[in-house]
Amino acid sequence: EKLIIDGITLDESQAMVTLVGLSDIPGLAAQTFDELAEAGIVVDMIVQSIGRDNRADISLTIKREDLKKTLQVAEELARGLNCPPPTHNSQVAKLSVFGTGIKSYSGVASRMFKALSAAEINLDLIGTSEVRVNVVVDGKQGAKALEVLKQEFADALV
Amino acid sequence: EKLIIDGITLDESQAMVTLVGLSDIPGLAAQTFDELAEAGIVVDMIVQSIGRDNRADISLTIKREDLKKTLQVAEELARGLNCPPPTHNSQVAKLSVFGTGIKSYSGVASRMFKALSAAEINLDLIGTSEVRVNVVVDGKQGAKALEVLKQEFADALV
Ligand SMILES: C[C@@H](O)[C@H](N)C(=O)O
Ligand SMILES: C[C@@H](O)[C@H](N)C(=O)O
Repeated sequence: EKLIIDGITLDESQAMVTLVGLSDIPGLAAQTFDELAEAGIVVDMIVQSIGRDNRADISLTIKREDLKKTLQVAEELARGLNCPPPTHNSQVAKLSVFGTGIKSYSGVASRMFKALSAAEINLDLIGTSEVRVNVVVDGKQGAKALEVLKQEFADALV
Repeated sequence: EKLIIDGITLDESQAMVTLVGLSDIPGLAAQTFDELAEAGIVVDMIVQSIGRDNRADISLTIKREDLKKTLQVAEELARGLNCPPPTHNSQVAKLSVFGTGIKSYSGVASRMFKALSAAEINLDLIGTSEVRVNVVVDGKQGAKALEVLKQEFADALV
C-alpha cells in the first residue's frame, strides 16, 4: 500500500516552556492550565509523558510573544507547588507531517525520525494524533528539518 | 464565543509502554520506531516531553494484543542502549475531546483537566494536536472519565 500524506508544515513562531517535577496526582495539570487560560494564554502543543518517582513534566508550546507572560505564570506555579523552576526555549521549530493516509500506515513516524536523525537533528518533543505527527526541534534547525522531510516524503505528497 | 466540539471518545483497547532514560541525542527515536515498525507494530500515540540531564522518556500506546511483542522490542533496545528497563501498563484508557472548534478556544484543555481532576482521575499522558486533546488514564477509570467529560462538555456537543 502506498502512503499518501496531505502536507508537511514548519511553524517557527513558537516558544516552549516545561513545568518540571509536578506531583503526579490529580489536579496539578488542571491548576496549571486553569492559570494559563485565566492569563489569556493560548497554548498550542501540550505534551506530558508518564511520570517517574511520582513526578511528571509538562511541556507546552505558545506563541513567542506570550513567552514572558507564560513564564511568569509557570514560575509562580512552581514556587507555590515547591517545584524546580520551569525551563524554556525561546525559539523552537514545530514540524508536522499530516494526512488521513497516516492512519493506516505505521511507518510514518519511523521514516520521519530516521530522516531527521540522519541530518543530526535532535527531537525535543514528540506528539502524535491519528492523522498527524508533530515534532519540536531547536529553532535554528527548522528550515533544514523542513527540507529533509520534504525530500523524505516527496513520493507521498499528493 | 461558544465552544463547539465534534465528539468525545473512549478507547479501552490499548496498552502503554514507556522507554525510559534514552540518551537525548539524534537517532534514538529513529532506532526505536524503526525496530517497532520492523516488528509490524502499529503505534497509536507517541509522546515525548523535553529531556532532563540529557535523558528523555518516550511513551507510546499500542493495541493490547501487541503488548508482549512491543515489550520484547523495547527490552532488547533498552539492553542494547544501556537504559533502565521499559515500564508498561497493560490496560489504559484513552480519552479524546475533538473538533475544529477547539482551534480557536483556549480553555478546552483546562476544562477537560479540571473535570477529570475533580473526579480524582490522574492524567498519565497528555498529547494534543490542533483539533484534539488526548489524555491517557488508568484503564479502571475509563468509563468514569468518559461520563465526567460528557457532562462537562454537554453544552458544547453539537
Ligand atoms: C502531572 C499531572 O498531569 C497529574 N498527573 C495530573 O493529573 O494533574
Ligand atoms: C530522545 C530522542 O527523541 C532523541 N532526542 C532523538 O532525537 O532521537
